[in-house]
Amino acid sequence: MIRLTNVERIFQVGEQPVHALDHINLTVNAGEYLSIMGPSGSGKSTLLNILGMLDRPNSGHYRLLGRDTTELNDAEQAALRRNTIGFVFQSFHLVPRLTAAQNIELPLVLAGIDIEERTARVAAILKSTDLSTRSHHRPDQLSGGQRQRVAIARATIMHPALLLTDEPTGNLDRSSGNEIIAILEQLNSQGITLIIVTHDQEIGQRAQRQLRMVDGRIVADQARSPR
Amino acid sequence: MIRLTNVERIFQVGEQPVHALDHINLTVNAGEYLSIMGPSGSGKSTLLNILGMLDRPNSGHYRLLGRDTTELNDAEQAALRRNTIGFVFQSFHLVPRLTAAQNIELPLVLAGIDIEERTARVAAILKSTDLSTRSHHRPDQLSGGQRQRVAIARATIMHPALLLTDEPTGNLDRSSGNEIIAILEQLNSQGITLIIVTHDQEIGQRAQRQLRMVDGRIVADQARSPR
Ligand SMILES: Nc1ncnc2c1ncn2[C@@H]1O[C@H](COP(=O)(O)OP(=O)(O)OP(=O)(O)O)[C@@H](O)[C@H]1O
Ligand SMILES: Nc1ncnc2c1ncn2[C@@H]1O[C@H](COP(=O)(O)OP(=O)(O)OP(=O)(O)O)[C@@H](O)[C@H]1O
Ligand SMILES: [Mg+2]
Ligand SMILES: [Mg+2]
Repeated sequence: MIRLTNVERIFQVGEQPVHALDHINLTVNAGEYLSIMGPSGSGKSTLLNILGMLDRPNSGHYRLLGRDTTELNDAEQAALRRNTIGFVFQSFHLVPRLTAAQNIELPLVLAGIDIEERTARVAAILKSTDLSTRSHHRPDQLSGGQRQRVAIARATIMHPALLLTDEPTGNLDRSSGNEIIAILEQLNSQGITLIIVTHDQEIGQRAQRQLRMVDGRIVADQARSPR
Repeated sequence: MIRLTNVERIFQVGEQPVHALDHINLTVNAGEYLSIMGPSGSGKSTLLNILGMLDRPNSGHYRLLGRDTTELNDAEQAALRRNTIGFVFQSFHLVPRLTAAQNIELPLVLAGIDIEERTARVAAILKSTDLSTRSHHRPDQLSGGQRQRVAIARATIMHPALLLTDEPTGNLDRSSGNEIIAILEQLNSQGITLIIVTHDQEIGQRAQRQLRMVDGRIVADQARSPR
């Protein structure tokens, strides 16, 4: 499903190069459930952005579902991303002028799904993320945790083959956080490949496979301890 | 230092009123160290915004350092806020075009402090928040946790009498989070009144006094269990 080979990502700030990703090699099979943990600034979001085709490596290759993404043009990348990947951003990136329901509906609109089906699916996901009473609110009329749940609903409503989530419970209390993780794990049990970047040890340790990053490298890659 | 009397905050969305704060009564003495916890959407950020004079109650009163804030005009409120309060926002609100160092320096510039002293103080706080190598980066060139630390540095650099922090460790790993809390507790030991809104039980339970909110009300107000 995913194969990163010798991936490097270097940012230039003035004269200083920042090695955000340093020779990353990673294979992920379809249906796996991974967590990625590590200190602030270790490269977790950068890695997720490359996996989500929101950024390109400076060198190395990224094969997604067997295709070398570096050989696709922008339009092909956009199509692959839209059809395959759901992304929950660390800072949400909701559309400010749309309501919660409209933000969540957006991927369905882009996929050409008819209004009856869209309405039903949005209503169902508003219910499962406990947002039904906030569907008409715009992002600036929502709490931090409510915005986070809108971002999660939007990313999951199309049941994408690959779900990339960056700190999906960072603004949630333990109980709402567990509800969200339950939703994500349910999708994984249906075959969706799930990657969770998190600072929360309790959440990270639920994953079948747990990666640790430090200074742009993967320094550990372990199976979950037996329950 | 702080006295909230019968404070209500009602948002109107279409025809639906949202009772974000419901008859809040709260007294906080100078130098206290409080945590505020509670489910997503329970009113924590709204309460903090009122305390920070970023929002006004619909009814009730807020006395800060003996002055009724509802009787101050906008200019007086802005002056009181600038001189008294440091605020760490749940979504950071950094200035996009300024570097990390310039963002942190901003309160010192507004206070008319000379450039030599500003440079020294910014350098010291960059060191204590582990941001020295990122001082020239703009917010979009920083990781989520690095932005959070810039927001904390900016809020604390003036040693304000009242420090209001909304989820200050939400984007940080356990170890960076503990470093930040150590900085905040050190300021409190010097007399600064400290209020931390958090979803993290481990962090919330360090406070001398722990409030719990549900549906816009304070439902618990307890002293820390003996260590
Ligand atoms: N656009 C950019 N330009 C320059 N440097 C960048 C840029 N984006 C990220 N960086 C740097 O690359 C490093 C990795 O950033 P990244 O956002 O991947 O970290 P992270 O592991 O997600 O951290 P956090 O846990 O704080 O969210 C950081 O040190 C950051 O300062
Ligand atoms: N500008 C607004 N207009 C309408 N409703 C709002 C507005 N701001 C907040 N709300 C609503 O008021 C309630 C309290 O919001 P608040 O941001 O204080 O919650 P919170 O406790 O900080 O939540 P979280 O833990 O998710 O950050 C929420 O239900 C939210 O939807
Ligand atoms: Mg990150
Ligand atoms: Mg909040």
